[in-house]
Amino acid sequence: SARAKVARAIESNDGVLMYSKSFCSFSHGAKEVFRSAGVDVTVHELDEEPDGVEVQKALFEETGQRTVPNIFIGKAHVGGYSELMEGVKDGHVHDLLEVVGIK
Amino acid sequence: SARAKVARAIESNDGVLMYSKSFCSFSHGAKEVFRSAGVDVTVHELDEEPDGVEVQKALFEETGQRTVPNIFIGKAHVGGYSELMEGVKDGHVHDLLEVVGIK
Ligand SMILES: N[C@@H](CCC(=O)N[C@@H](CS)C(=O)NCC(=O)O)C(=O)O
Ligand SMILES: N[C@@H](CCC(=O)N[C@@H](CS)C(=O)NCC(=O)O)C(=O)O
Ligand code: FES
Repeated sequence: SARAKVARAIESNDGVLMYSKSFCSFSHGAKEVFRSAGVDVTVHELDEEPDGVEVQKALFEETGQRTVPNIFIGKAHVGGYSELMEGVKDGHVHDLLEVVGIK
Repeated sequence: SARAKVARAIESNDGVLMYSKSFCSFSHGAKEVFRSAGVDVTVHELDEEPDGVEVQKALFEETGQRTVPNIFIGKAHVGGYSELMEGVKDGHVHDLLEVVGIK
């Protein structure tokens, strides 16, 4: 099921995991943050995956967040683009990246 | 045709006209710019209109821009969200709004 797949993806995530949509400027911005920091991201483009709708629903069940981008560092749920930018500014994202051995 | 409809909409536009998608944060941001300035906007949500795909193609033919939001002040093509923000900053949008009798 999509729910099991999402739970496994988060459980086994040892870096940055992002659920995204390929046409979405907020998702693009989030990818850009990590790219310019030289940090690799595992990206799932939900508009390009056959079960994208189910995965987006599973992410809502898992995190309470219905929107993309939906970002995880390790098992920690970061949130969307605004939370990412906030977390970059206040050092929280740096701390999370340290925990998974990045930065 | 969608092309004729778009051409007519721009031709008869005497205020702010925006082609948008209801789920899109960039479109939301563009609407917010005008809302907080107390400026009315005629919004077309392309994901909610039955011929939205055709209209988006017609807008590309009309303006060279494939993306949303797609913003007009009078007959002037402003562009997308980035162009709007740029134009607000440098006063260009204020000038356009003056021409149509807003602000
Ligand atoms: N404040 C959120 C906004 C997220 C948001 O509204 N995302 C939109 C796309 S930009 C969305 O997922 N809309 C519903 C959808 O595409 O299914 C963030 O910073 O990430
Ligand atoms: N730089 C442009 C970005 C516009 C853009 O990429 N828009 C996306 C949605 S955020 C889009 O239209 N993607 C194709 C589509 O939705 O059909 C702007 O500032 O408006
Ligand atoms: S779809 Fe436009 S910003 Fe996400």
